[in-house]
Amino acid sequence: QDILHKNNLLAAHNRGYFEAKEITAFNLVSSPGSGKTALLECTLRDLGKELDFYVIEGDQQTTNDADRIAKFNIPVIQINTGKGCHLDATMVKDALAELKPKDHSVVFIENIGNLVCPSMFDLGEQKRIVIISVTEGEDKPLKYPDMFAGSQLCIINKIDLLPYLKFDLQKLIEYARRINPKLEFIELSCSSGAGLDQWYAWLKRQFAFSE
Amino acid sequence: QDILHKNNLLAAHNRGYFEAKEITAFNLVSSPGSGKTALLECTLRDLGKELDFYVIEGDQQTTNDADRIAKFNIPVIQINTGKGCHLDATMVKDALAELKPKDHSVVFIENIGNLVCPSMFDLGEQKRIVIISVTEGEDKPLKYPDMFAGSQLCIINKIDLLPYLKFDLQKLIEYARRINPKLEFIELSCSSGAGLDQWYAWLKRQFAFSE
Ligand SMILES: Nc1nc2c(ncn2[C@@H]2O[C@H](COP(=O)(O)OP(=O)(O)OP(=O)(O)O)[C@@H](O)[C@H]2O)c(=O)[nH]1
Ligand SMILES: Nc1nc2c(ncn2[C@@H]2O[C@H](COP(=O)(O)OP(=O)(O)OP(=O)(O)O)[C@@H](O)[C@H]2O)c(=O)[nH]1
Ligand SMILES: [Mg+2]
Ligand SMILES: [Mg+2]
Ligand SMILES: [Zn+2]
Ligand SMILES: [Zn+2]
Repeated sequence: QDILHKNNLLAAHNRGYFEAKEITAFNLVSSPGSGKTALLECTLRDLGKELDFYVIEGDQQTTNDADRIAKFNIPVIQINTGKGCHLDATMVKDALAELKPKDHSVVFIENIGNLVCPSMFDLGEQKRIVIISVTEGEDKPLKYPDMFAGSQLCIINKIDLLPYLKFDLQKLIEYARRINPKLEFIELSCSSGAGLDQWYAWLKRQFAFSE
Repeated sequence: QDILHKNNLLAAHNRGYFEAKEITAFNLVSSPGSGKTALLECTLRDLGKELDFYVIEGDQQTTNDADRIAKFNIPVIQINTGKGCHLDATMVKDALAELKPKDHSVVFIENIGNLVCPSMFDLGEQKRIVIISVTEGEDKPLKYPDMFAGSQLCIINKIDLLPYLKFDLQKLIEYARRINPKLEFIELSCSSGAGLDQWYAWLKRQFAFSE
């Protein structure tokens, strides 16, 4: 409880920092391999020229995800948590001090692949985006409710695989809405490109600054 | 550290309990939706008549998985951890006291869908089985090394989807072996049935009792 309280104070600090610099910050959460990094790769490829992006990557080990982001010549920091199962506000605060993001930029934080623990740690983000892959099954929102309750957007990824799966997309949305009636949804495929335009439109609507 | 130490003592207790009753116990771990419950469903359907099975189910919320298991008329207990991100040895000890498994039976423990935290909590199992889906990407063993280091069998699931994915199966195995050279591998599909015979053969080789 003390840990959570301490984290909330630092998250408030980060939130103030973002507001002062009119930075739009997002916390990307999902199970391992649902497509967080792939979504960032598409976004940086397609919008990288028109906006200032910064990325904070979180993983237990390796710099694999930061390496993939770095290919787009975007400032990126990799945090390795070792045994840690979630990013916390202190790690993000330290990463920002190193990145020194410009005013009016967009900061993406890719959390550890974990549908459980990151839900308890506010990082100071403007919005939390939960990504679920159509391969994971419909009942995940019910089984991992805190993550869906604490997010504002749910991206349903890998829709290119729908023809080969017994997956009920409407049921997934129904379950997620049961947990969080205000949750917004975007269905897309990072690999085929389907739905990416909806994601970019949503992204631009969130900006803390006028473009 | 104190929590881990306390857990290890109770895990030893569970291990002694299993040995006394010649029970073979498995801890099934994976990301959310990789197919832990699906694997149990196939196993109970195909081997349910010839062996005594018991299942301990772990989820943050819902009895969905225990309900799926119960359809096979197998004694099953659902543990709901609420905010908790892993099963621990105490929860398993309490579940066993309720299940009262027979001598020479097989106990499956399905852990919370989480590639991080369950790796730190010995439950007293004979073997830990990590399931990874071909949809998750090849680098998961490197990014979540503790889970692969602490497992003895790696089941690669959903191979029916391989034709539709850019997935390098050999690379996945290479990465996992880098983390754990002794790791055994079985490739299968719970939905198509491919590879299940290898899983059943491996299972029978593990028995703490002669069949
Ligand atoms: N078929 C299909 N595969 C996808 C799609 N998006 C991502 N993938 C694949 O899914 C795997 C995991 O993608 P990542 O981007 O690494 O996922 P992640 O959420 O960043 O994973 P972690 O950071 O390790 O938790 C890779 O093999 C991707 O190629 C998609 O839209 N369709
Ligand atoms: N295509 C395909 N889908 C599968 C396979 N095995 C399981 N699935 C699907 O994957 C989804 C998740 O399966 P589950 O058995 O619920 O996975 P789980 O690991 O028990 O999930 P949690 O307990 O919630 O972490 C479901 O929609 C299954 O139908 C497979 O071999 N191939
Ligand atoms: Mg990633
Ligand atoms: Mg399950
Ligand atoms: Zn945690
Ligand atoms: Zn944990």
